[in-house]
Amino acid sequence: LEAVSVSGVAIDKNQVRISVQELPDRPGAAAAVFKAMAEIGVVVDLIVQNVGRAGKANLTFSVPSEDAYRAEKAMREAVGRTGATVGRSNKIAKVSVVGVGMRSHSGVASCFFDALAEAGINMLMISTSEIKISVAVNHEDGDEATRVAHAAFGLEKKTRSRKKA
Amino acid sequence: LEAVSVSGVAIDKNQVRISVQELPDRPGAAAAVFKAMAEIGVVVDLIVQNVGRAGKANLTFSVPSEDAYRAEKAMREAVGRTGATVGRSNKIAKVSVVGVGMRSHSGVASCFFDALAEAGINMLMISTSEIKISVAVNHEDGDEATRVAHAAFGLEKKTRSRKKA
Ligand SMILES: C[C@@H](O)[C@H](N)C(=O)O
Ligand SMILES: C[C@@H](O)[C@H](N)C(=O)O
Repeated sequence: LEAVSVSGVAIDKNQVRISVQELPDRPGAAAAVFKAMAEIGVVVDLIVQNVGRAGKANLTFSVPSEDAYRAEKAMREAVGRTGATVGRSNKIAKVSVVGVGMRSHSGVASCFFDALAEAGINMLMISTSEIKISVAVNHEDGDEATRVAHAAFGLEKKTRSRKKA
Repeated sequence: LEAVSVSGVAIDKNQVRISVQELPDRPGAAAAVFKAMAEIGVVVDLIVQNVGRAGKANLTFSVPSEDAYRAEKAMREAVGRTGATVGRSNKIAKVSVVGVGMRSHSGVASCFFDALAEAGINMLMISTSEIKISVAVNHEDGDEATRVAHAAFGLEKKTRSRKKA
């Protein structure tokens, strides 16, 4: 295994997740969702969609808590005619482990997810990029998730709390 | 809308996606998946999991094409007893638009997804980070998706093809 090279843990506790279920899995469906968000000027942070089944896919994204109400309302209008449903939005905490040269996510993921599992914290969503693994957990698990992530990677408190301006 | 600030488009055509369906949505389930990958030294690139339903969640990740067979085999062993199923792995192309200061994904997402929709390209998976929006498309759509993304953001050919060493 490559030496795990995580340099810090970041937490964002100001996000609400909005899930759109049973979106038609055809070109243009997701574009309509984000056009609606762009039109009302809502900043979208996390976007996660997994492979669909039987022609339908679920798409979840997160917005700042203060925009949740108007984002949910705009979503219901945007997808109304497609048959998709917009779930109730829920506050989440997004906890990310960051590290340059995380060439292989499997070692870091295994260590991070194990630490959350030991603490009994369930992951709601997972999303990765070259230098980061982000997970959404229930809002009330955010601080504990950050603490166990620090311990798992031997980091002293390097949390960057993202209070968006 | 903020000025859309995309600086480049990257494509990785050497990835295969492996989907684990009906994974128990409880702490430890995802950790077992990546422990299995870490133990056989397979480099995992994209990891996507959306919110589960009825206590089950679907988790998809991508590995280099040359590791697909042994990764799929290790996955079947790792999740066998949990009742989850491992789908057939499929070659994908991961196309990412990259730009610093993409404070709001909604404007970039709307533009990128619209361009794919116009070209009739279906998105299989979506994953984001602060500076990037990545989508998985069918392998044969990779080049066209890259071309339309360049055109949508007014970029000359800046593709960084990621032939992993
Ligand atoms: C579900 C959604 O992503 C659809 N596949 C699209 O391309 O818009
Ligand atoms: C589905 C999987 O992510 C599970 N929720 C876990 O925490 O491991």
